[in-house]
Amino acid sequence: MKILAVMNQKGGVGKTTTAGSMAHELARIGHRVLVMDLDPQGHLTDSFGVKSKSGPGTAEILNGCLGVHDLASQIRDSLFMIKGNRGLMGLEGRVGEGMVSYLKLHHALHDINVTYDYVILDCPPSSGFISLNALFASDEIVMPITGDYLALHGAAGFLNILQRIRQIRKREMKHWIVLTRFQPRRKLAMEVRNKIMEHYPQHVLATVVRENVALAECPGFGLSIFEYAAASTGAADYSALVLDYLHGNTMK
Amino acid sequence: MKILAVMNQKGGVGKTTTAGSMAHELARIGHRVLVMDLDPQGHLTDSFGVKSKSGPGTAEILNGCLGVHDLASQIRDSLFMIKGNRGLMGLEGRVGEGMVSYLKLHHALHDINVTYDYVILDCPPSSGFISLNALFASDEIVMPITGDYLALHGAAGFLNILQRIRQIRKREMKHWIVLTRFQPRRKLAMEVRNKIMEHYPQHVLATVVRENVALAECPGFGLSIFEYAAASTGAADYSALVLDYLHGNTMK
Ligand SMILES: Nc1ncnc2c1ncn2[C@@H]1O[C@H](COP(=O)(O)OP(=O)(O)OP(=O)(O)O)[C@@H](O)[C@H]1O
Ligand SMILES: Nc1ncnc2c1ncn2[C@@H]1O[C@H](COP(=O)(O)OP(=O)(O)OP(=O)(O)O)[C@@H](O)[C@H]1O
Ligand SMILES: [Mg+2]
Ligand SMILES: [Mg+2]
Repeated sequence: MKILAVMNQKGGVGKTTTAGSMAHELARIGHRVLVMDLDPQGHLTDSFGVKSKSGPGTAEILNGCLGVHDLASQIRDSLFMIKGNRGLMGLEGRVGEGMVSYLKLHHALHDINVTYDYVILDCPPSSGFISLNALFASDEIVMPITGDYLALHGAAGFLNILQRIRQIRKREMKHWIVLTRFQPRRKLAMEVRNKIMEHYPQHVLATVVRENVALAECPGFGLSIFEYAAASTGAADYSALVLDYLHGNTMK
Repeated sequence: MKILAVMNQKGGVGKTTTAGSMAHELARIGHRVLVMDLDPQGHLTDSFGVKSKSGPGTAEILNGCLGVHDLASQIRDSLFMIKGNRGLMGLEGRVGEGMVSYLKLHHALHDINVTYDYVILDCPPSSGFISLNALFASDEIVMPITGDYLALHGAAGFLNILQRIRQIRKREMKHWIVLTRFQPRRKLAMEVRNKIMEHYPQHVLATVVRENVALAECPGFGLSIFEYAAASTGAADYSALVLDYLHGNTMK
């Protein structure tokens, strides 16, 4: 089983879109996938058409009340979800209780080893209790970045946090960078891409996800990009991205 | 003096771009403006070319150590800034200490009444200690929204939080909605705009800020849109937006 956290402190870079699309594509090609919505906004839950955010969800996992098996429900063939719920809002603030509180998710996921091939975590745009739990629970990090100056500028800061967590955990955690909402005709986007390739060549997945309005429309219908517009560039890019991820194809 | 918080829990909707552009435009037309970077990423600080995020900044205001007069420094004609600094990262988590801790910013801004015409707060994409301080300190809220389903979907949730704060504070707080990164040729964007006008007609400022790559480029040079590309649609839209704000011109 591999636990993958999709995270970046910068807001609006395509974390939810990437988590949902990768999770569904991995399930479509036959893997058994659990996706967890850790964002208090619950946008991944909305994106799959799961209507209600009341009742137990990932907040109960993070505060240790319930286990994964109690809450995972099937949303598509071979794809299961634990929804984001209102309780997450209050949790964001629980920093400062020390290391034990950052390991809640790690322990919850520890004993479900045999059930899923992949667990994918959609994270909020912050660096509090929820994101720290995701960092301590995951094997790998996928970091979406848009072709903007501010998104690039924030990347180094985030990767520093990741390095510190690696040292504390004394274990290697691969990280992958995905260029999202990419507009190849924009000079700025190409500049950001070149900078990222220069600094992190062995981490940037080869496929670039292009800007495609279908990716912004599909959450409104509660459908993944593969269900909403299977012939779109969004669907093509995310399925190619998953193959790159599985084979470790980077820009190097 | 008016205190304006630019906030939205949804990430990447143009909070920093709107806070910086409105602040500079208000200063350019003659008002005395203080802008405060409350985002742990410190992107507003970067956007104005203020290089260093070490040393005291807004974190010291929020934890009550220093006053506004100690930290405000002039960055442009009639525009002053208190920079975001690393200490903000640890503060995000301080929820749960009760009402007193949410009033820190309110008290810090209370006794500077005569110095500035406007104080503009750039907020992080979350709803923790920092955002609550901004909600309790401000007179008005500006909420940027992009023409996407997820950004629209999050709006109602955020406005509920705002309504609760109004009740606690027993005072009226105007809120303005600004459509940002708008692409008029996108059907989805027009649908979102129509929905917003239907639900909040008297709150949506008349000017829509169009997608304009110069707005994504200028932070890389530490320049505001007016300095970087005065003839761009970004500069035109933000200066029209400020006039709408000053005169209360909504889509109604
Ligand atoms: N490749 C793309 N093309 C067009 N629109 C996209 C693309 N990827 C994401 N979007 C849209 O951009 C917006 C931001 O994406 P998303 O919500 O996935 O980002 P996020 O990083 O999860 O945001 P947050 O920081 O708020 O959690 C959404 O409205 C989404 O539908
Ligand atoms: N009208 C616009 N046209 C083109 N690009 C824009 C526009 N407004 C903002 N941007 C770019 O979009 C990205 C997101 O904007 P910004 O960082 O201001 O959003 P934010 O809401 O402050 O994000 P966060 O939630 O991370 O704080 C930035 O790279 C910015 O330069
Ligand atoms: Mg998200
Ligand atoms: Mg910002």
